[in-house]
Amino acid sequence: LIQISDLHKTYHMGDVEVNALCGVSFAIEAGEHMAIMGPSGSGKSTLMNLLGCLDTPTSGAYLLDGEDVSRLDGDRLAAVRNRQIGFVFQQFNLLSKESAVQNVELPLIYAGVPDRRERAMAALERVGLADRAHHRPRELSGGQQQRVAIARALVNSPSIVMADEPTGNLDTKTGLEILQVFDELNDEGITLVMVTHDPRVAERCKRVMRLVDGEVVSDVFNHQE
Amino acid sequence: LIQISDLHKTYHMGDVEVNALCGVSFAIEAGEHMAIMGPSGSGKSTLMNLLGCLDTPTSGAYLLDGEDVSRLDGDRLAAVRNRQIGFVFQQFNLLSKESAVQNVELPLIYAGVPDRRERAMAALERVGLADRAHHRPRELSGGQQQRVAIARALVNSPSIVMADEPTGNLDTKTGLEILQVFDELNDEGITLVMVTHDPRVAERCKRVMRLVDGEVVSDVFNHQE
Ligand SMILES: Nc1ncnc2c1ncn2[C@@H]1O[C@H](COP(=O)(O)OP(=O)(O)OP(=O)(O)O)[C@@H](O)[C@H]1O
Ligand SMILES: Nc1ncnc2c1ncn2[C@@H]1O[C@H](COP(=O)(O)OP(=O)(O)OP(=O)(O)O)[C@@H](O)[C@H]1O
Ligand SMILES: [Mg+2]
Ligand SMILES: [Mg+2]
Repeated sequence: LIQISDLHKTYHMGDVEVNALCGVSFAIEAGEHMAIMGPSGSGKSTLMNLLGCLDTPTSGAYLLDGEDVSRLDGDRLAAVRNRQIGFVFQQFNLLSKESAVQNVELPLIYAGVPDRRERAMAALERVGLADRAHHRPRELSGGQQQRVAIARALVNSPSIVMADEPTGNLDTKTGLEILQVFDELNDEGITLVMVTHDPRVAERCKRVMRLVDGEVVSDVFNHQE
Repeated sequence: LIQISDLHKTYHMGDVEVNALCGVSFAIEAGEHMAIMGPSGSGKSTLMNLLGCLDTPTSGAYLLDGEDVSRLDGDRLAAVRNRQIGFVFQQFNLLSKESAVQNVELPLIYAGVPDRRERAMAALERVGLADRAHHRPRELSGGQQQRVAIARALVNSPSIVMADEPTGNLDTKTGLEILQVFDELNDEGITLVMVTHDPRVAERCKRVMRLVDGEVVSDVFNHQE
């Protein structure tokens, strides 16, 4: 489903170059449940932004479902992204002027799907926030905003969900409820890629890849069951 | 140092009322090291915003160093806050157009302190980010932004540091390095109040208070040493 080959990402700030990814290669099969871990600043969000088709690499190839997406322009990239991928941002990226349910409806508007209000409310219900549907982001707690961002990523039943630190702002009990939702999605066949710092999240994933300074240092398949 | 009595905070959204804090009372002595825990949405950030003099309660009293700050207006509140409190926000609240070191210099500008650049660079050094001083927030990873927010809270040597989830975006090793910095501050006599979801953070605090639905359900002093 996903094939990454020798991916590089270099950020340019004036005359300074930051090599955030230095030649990353791996493949992900449909239906996998994978965690990406590593120190702060090691390149996890940079990799997720490339995997989620939110950015293009400096060099290297990315085949998504057999299609080379590494050289697509903005519009084509957005079309691929909206069709197949649900993305949960590390900083949530909710629209501050819209309510929670309006934020969750957004992918359905892009996709031209009917019954948007019912589907968005069902997604909010699933993350435990039906009673906060009409709050705007600044009228929600940090963990509630994070759960709205998760509901928005799920609402259009994508084939792949990519979540960048989805439990960072959640207490243990709420975090476990959200991980339960992710497990159910994976049981339904949805491919899950999750960046996490939390060992309790990683232990539920069947595969854990570690990044250090923009390189893959380990990639372990967990054959416990 | 801090005395809170029957604090209430109600948010009004149109005709909906959200009772975020429902009568919270406790005291904190100078030099304490306290964690505040509780489920997502239980009122922790609301309480921290009141303790940090960023907001005023709907009712109840808050004595800070013997002075009643619960009824101060915006300017007086800001003056108290800048003089005594270093605050680390859950969402960092960095200025997006300024570099990391410029963000850390901000409290020193308010306080009229000289040698701002050297002091700000020393604070960034202490959180391990001297090599990212000229990056703006969007040129930093999530955990790096969090550490800039921590450096900004420390730079003016406040007598109290309040941190809302300071390790949520940090990997275990970087998180421990930051907790080490907090422990050193506490050894120097600085009062620490920290909201956290991470049990590993709470176990280093000598006192753990738990909130559920806007009320204090437990307040345990840890007399292990
Ligand atoms: N400006 C606001 N208007 C209306 N409701 C609000 C506002 N800010 C917070 N709330 C509500 O008040 C409750 C407490 O919010 P608060 O941010 O204090 O929670 P929290 O304990 O910090 O949660 P988290 O761990 O998720 O950050 C939440 O249910 C939230 O929806
Ligand atoms: N737009 C940018 N311009 C310059 N440097 C950047 C930019 N975005 C990220 N970086 C740098 O690239 C490196 C990798 O950043 P990235 O956000 O991928 O890290 P991360 O592994 O997600 O970290 P965290 O766990 O703290 O979120 C960091 O050192 C960061 O400072
Ligand atoms: Mg990141
Ligand atoms: Mg909070």
